[in-house]
Amino acid sequence: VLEVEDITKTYMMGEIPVNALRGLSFEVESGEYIAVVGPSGSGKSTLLNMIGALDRPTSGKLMIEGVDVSTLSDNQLADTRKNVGFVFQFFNLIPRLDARGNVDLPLAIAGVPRSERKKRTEEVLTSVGLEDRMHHKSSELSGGERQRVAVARAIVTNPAFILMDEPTGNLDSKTGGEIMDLVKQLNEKQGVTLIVVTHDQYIGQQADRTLHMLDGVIASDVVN
Amino acid sequence: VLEVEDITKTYMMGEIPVNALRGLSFEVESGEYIAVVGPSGSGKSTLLNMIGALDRPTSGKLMIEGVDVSTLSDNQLADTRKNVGFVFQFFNLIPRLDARGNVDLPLAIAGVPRSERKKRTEEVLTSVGLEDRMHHKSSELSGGERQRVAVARAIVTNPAFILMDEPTGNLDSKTGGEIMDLVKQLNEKQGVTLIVVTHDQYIGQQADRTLHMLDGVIASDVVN
Ligand SMILES: Nc1ncnc2c1ncn2[C@@H]1O[C@H](COP(=O)(O)OP(=O)(O)OP(=O)(O)O)[C@@H](O)[C@H]1O
Ligand SMILES: Nc1ncnc2c1ncn2[C@@H]1O[C@H](COP(=O)(O)OP(=O)(O)OP(=O)(O)O)[C@@H](O)[C@H]1O
Ligand SMILES: [Mg+2]
Ligand SMILES: [Mg+2]
Repeated sequence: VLEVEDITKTYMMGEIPVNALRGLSFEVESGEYIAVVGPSGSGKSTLLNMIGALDRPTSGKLMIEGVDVSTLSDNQLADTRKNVGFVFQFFNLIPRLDARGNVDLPLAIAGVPRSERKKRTEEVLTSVGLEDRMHHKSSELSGGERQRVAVARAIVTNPAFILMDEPTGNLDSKTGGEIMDLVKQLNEKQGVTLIVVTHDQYIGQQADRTLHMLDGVIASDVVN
Repeated sequence: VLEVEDITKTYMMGEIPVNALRGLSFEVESGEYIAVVGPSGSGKSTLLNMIGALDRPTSGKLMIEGVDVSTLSDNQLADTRKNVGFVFQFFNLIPRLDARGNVDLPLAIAGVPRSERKKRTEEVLTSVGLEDRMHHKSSELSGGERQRVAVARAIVTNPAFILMDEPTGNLDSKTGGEIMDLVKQLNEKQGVTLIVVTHDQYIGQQADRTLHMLDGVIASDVVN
């Protein structure tokens, strides 16, 4: 489902290059559950943004379902993103919508009928423990509650491919464990392909395989 | 240095009350290092905002250095905040300033001369591992790098009292351990009073005492 060939990413700060990714190659099969770990600043979010078609590599090839993303136009790239659930490191919730509105939005964009959307949104928000916080806006939610809205939003459309950037950083170990058990079920029962960036050992153990990043390269790629 | 007597905090969502703090009482001596732990949504950030004079309790007494904060005007409250270092759960960095500008700001407000500010800012950013990221703005930093800028900004003025809301959520365990060892040194060597909200077991072990919060109350207050 994913083939990464020698990709690099260089950010330009004026004249100074920052080499966030220095040549990465790996493949992901459909239904795999991969953890991506590594020190702060090692390039994990940059890599996930490439895979999620949110940004383009500076060089190298990235094939999603056999299509080379560097050949796609911006519109086609946006289309590719619709089939991928994405949890951002800082959630990127829409401030003027409440929890329910944020989770409802991807269903509305996909053209799901209103009554079905209401049922599905409440089901997913309940599955992440937020049944009593549906009408709270981001500013009326705790850090970990916002994070869980972001997880609910990523899974509500039943995507076949889900990317998560540190989904439990603001959660206590019990709540974080419950969220990741839910996500593990999606992988085991529905064959959802998962790539999760994490600093959490518990997630590392749940994954099939772990990519260790260090300074913009993959230091090791090990089956758990 | 801190006396909390039966404080409550109720947020109003239209007509519906949300009781985030339901009656908390405890005292903190100068030089203590306290960890505050508890499930997502249990009221930790709300409590820290009260102690940091960023918000007022709905009822109850909160005395900082013997002064009851509920008797203070907004200006006096702002003055109180100047002596307290605060790390926000989502950092609250100023987007148009780079890492150095964000750490320099509290020194500039305190009237420290420019040459001394430059030296001190570089020293503190180096102590959190960001010597090569001083000229990056927030949008040009990784999640954990932003978090470390927020920690550097809270300690740069050498405050006697530091409050941290989940300072390591976006850091790998090695980097997080280095940051908290640095903070522990401030407590042991300089007698800085520390209250740290955390989901990280390592911090829990470093503290002298742990307040366990549950549903807006203190479930237990134990010496480690
Ligand atoms: N827009 C940008 N301009 C310049 N440098 C950037 C930019 N975005 C990221 N970087 C740098 O690229 C490096 C990799 O960033 P990235 O966000 O991928 O790290 P990360 O592994 O996700 O770290 P963390 O665990 O702290 O979130 C960092 O050192 C960061 O400073
Ligand atoms: N402005 C607000 N309006 C209404 N409810 C709020 C508001 N701010 C917080 N809350 C609610 O108060 C409760 C406590 O929030 P708080 O941010 O203190 O939790 P927390 O313990 O810090 O959680 P986390 O570990 O997830 O950051 C939460 O359930 C939250 O939904
Ligand atoms: Mg990151
Ligand atoms: Mg909080």
